[in-house]
Amino acid sequence: NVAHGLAWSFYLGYLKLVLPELQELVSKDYNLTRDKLISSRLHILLPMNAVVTARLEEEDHNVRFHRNLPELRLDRAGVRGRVYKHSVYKITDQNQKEYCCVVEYATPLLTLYQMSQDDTAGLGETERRQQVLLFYRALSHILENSLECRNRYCLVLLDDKHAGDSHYLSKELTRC
Amino acid sequence: NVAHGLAWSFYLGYLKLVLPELQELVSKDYNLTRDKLISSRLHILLPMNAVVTARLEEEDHNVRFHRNLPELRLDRAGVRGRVYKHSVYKITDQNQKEYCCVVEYATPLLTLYQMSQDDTAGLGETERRQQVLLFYRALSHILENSLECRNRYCLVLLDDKHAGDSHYLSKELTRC
Ligand SMILES: Nc1nc(=O)c2ncn([C@@H]3O[C@@H]4COP(=O)(O)O[C@H]5[C@@H](O)[C@H](n6cnc7c(N)ncnc76)O[C@@H]5COP(=O)(O)O[C@@H]3[C@@H]4O)c2[nH]1
Repeated sequence: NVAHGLAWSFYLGYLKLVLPELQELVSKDYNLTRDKLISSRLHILLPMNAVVTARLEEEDHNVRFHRNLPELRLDRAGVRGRVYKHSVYKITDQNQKEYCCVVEYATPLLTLYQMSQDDTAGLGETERRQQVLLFYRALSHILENSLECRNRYCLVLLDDKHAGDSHYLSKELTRC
Repeated sequence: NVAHGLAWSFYLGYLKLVLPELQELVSKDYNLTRDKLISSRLHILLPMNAVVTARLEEEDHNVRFHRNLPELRLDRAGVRGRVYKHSVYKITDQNQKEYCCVVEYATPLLTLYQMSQDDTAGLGETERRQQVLLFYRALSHILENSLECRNRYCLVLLDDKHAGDSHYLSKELTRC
């Protein structure tokens, strides 16, 4: 069950480390830039079709990279000062109002997508969709029970029925 | 099968990206420091007991952090300029001779270890050991068939029968 392992890996190797520090990084960033975020939660994008782009602008022109938060450095598994950082995006809503928030895709979904493209990985497209849902459920469950992560994240499930709407992403984000 | 997913994730989300760039990072580093590495391969440590330390010195005093290679920055899943980097360690062998090489633990084993410590993750200690072996086999297989990674890595399986030997790690590394 690939999704189960990826959800735990995402939590233990990333969210459990970075979410407790997020509030402090956001405050440090506010002191530097005086730029207020509508929310200090990490918005985690989960596209049902596992299509993960490198830059959010590729999905919706109303979502534009603004700047990165201060970096977090940790000694991990032999790598000295491994860097963890998040990007702040400026979202323009339907009324042309602008918001800033911390958002990124759940990178493990990129693994699921690439596995489905490799003949030797043993994951077809139908199974991939099931795995995305299992990942979402497993991750929600883990995070709900995590004291370190409570109230510090927002899972944004993106269904692909809205593929035609070029502003679907900004609409979903301004709903958070 | 957790190990299968973690092996693909480690390959698709990390090794496939960094190994092709490693030679260039090592050459760039040589131009800056005139410090020659015995090998430009990434030495990946796979402890059978999944015990992964933050710093290699904790395992063996004959393995000491030397410096980091130049950083690699990539736009990934919404994070602008995500940083990937490797640490160079100085290894002292049994004859007091010194070597430099690029080495780190296979991060997914840390996930396996932490999962076995969590009651809700559904992975016991016996099963964890099996998963480490499955991870090693799956990863070897994937890497052998990868054009991007061929000859750019060295998998170092560390069995725990040598737990009493405080220089086991340096001995294994100087064998590569
Ligand atoms: N040694 C090492 N150095 C790295 O820079 C690195 N980056 C990834 N990995 C390992 O490769 C595999 C694939 O990574 P992916 O990004 O898809 O998942 C990652 C990703 O979804 C998230 N994550 C970890 N670090 C970051 C980060 N810096 N920024 C964003 N997301 C991150 O949490 C998952 C688990 O991370 P790790 O448990 O550290 O091990 C990963 C994983 O086994 C690394 N391993």
